[in-house]
Amino acid sequence: GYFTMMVAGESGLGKTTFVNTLFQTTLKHADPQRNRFSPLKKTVDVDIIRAELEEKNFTLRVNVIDTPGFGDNVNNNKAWQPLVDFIDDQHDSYMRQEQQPYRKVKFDLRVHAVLYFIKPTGHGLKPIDIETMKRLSTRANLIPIIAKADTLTAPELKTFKSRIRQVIEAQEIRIFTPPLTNDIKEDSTEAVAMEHARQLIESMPFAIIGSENTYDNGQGTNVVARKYPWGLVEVENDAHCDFRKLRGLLLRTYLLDLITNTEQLHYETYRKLRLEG
Amino acid sequence: GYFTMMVAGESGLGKTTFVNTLFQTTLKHADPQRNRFSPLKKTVDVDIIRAELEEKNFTLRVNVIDTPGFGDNVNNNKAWQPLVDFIDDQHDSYMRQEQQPYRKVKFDLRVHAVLYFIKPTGHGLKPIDIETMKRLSTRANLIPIIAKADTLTAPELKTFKSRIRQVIEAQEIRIFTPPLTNDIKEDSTEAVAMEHARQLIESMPFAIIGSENTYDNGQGTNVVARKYPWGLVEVENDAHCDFRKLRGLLLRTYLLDLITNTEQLHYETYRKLRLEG
Ligand SMILES: Nc1nc2c(ncn2[C@@H]2O[C@H](COP(=O)(O)OP(=O)(O)O)[C@@H](O)[C@H]2O)c(=O)[nH]1
Ligand SMILES: Nc1nc2c(ncn2[C@@H]2O[C@H](COP(=O)(O)OP(=O)(O)O)[C@@H](O)[C@H]2O)c(=O)[nH]1
Repeated sequence: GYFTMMVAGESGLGKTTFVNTLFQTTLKHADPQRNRFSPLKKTVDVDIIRAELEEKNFTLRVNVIDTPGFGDNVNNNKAWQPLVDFIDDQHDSYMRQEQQPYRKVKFDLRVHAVLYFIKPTGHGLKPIDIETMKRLSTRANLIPIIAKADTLTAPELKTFKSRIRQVIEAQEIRIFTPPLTNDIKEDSTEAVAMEHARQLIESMPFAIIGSENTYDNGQGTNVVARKYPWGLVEVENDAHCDFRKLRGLLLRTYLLDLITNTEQLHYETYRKLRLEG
Repeated sequence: GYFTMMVAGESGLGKTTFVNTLFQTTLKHADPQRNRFSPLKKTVDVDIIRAELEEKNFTLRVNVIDTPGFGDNVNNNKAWQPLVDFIDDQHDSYMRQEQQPYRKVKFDLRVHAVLYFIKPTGHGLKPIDIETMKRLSTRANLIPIIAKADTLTAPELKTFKSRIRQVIEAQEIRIFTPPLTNDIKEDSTEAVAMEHARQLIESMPFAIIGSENTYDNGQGTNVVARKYPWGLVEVENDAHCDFRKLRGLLLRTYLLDLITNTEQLHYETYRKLRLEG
């Protein structure tokens, strides 16, 4: 099957670049297929990008749902509606296919993770962010992202992360957190996993920087980076941003948790709501 | 009298920091007075900051009108209304004071320059930017600013500036440009002034970076800068941004043009419209 992620947020926050960076740093052969299409009813304007990524020894098939135009209008009332409709539509489509004779599901675009890109203002969350994240969080695994994190100095980023966390907590927005208590045994591999999960949780929301370019880092190595007159911002440098943490979470360490959570928690919640009327 | 400028744009674009940077790099003694007040009717929520700046040998008294909350809502229909009302109110107040016996004007907060801060998305202008700039441009000297320009690499900035200029031209938004044809004589001082004006026009919209902090630039000099893990962004470095160009334009070279243009063009336009009904 495929791993399906949605990138959501205002235009100009580097969502497309992030997706390309993810593929570029992971894609080993095939060119990603980029298509704009609405597989079901045309209520939703989304771009769906399919790609095959090499993660260590296996091929990961990935769908990325891009959401152009979100939050760009003067009046953004219900700007979240197309995103929410898309997510619900996929659960709906899966449900219908399951209900067919022989229960043969041919088409599964259920969203396993929603990356919500937050403007790096340095202040706090805007009303549209809160409203949108609330509605996304009840339907899919929500992972808030600080976009264009190279806009923030280290102390600004620290403050901004803690402010966002405060609002998320106060507004009771559920975000995806690496499960800390799966089959904890008393051996060291589990302790390492726990420590890794704890570090990920401490870094949230992840500060993301993306780039489609590589440069010599001054020591003869080519690195994925943004080149400024005052310095080189390295995407895969943990001292510069959390790109590697997020990539690992999404495509490796918690890939199965994201899928299982979607099929078991979010899909079942949707099915119940639909069957109850 | 005072020089009055307004800073307009979404929150989190560094407007307050810019004002502090302007004062910090120019203020020689007194602490700026910061007050929130509505001198006339309470239709408008603005902050008015008064300061005395030392520009070479004279003291420049400056008012800065800050516009908190602009564009922050989910629905930003008519978000420009308070800004537009404020500007009109000042012309109105001046008109009424002029009409008093003895024509004694005690209070003049007419806005000599509006700095409109544009989000550095790298894409183009959003509808709210276009709508707001259109309405500001017919009432006051409009100077569009690219906010937080350290978000953009050199090639991105070049593209972004040219895209903004295209939209400004296509939408016929009048922006303040240094007059090129005042008393042109055939001597070299005028040629130098022409060249300076031409360079300013070529840099527009000005790419601005602000900071309330200073750091050692590695060569023993303290500079106003933003300190990132990957380098030091210097506010007063023309290779990093256009802060010095804008500061010179506003507080020195075109200060009188901005004031005269406001009193002669914008005020007279307002008076005519009011007297015609
Ligand atoms: N400062 C900064 N700019 C970025 C980053 N990622 C992308 N950009 C730039 O932001 C602009 C918009 O990026 P894009 O990916 O098209 O944003 P989208 O509209 O959200 O898909 C482009 O000029 C990118 O080069 C980043 O991490 N930091
Ligand atoms: N990247 C960047 N950040 C800035 C700049 N100027 C200010 N900031 C930061 O942006 C945040 C918001 O700045 P502020 O001046 O309060 O913005 P305002 O809401 O428009 O008044 C603060 O964390 C500032 O330190 C700048 O030029 N570049």
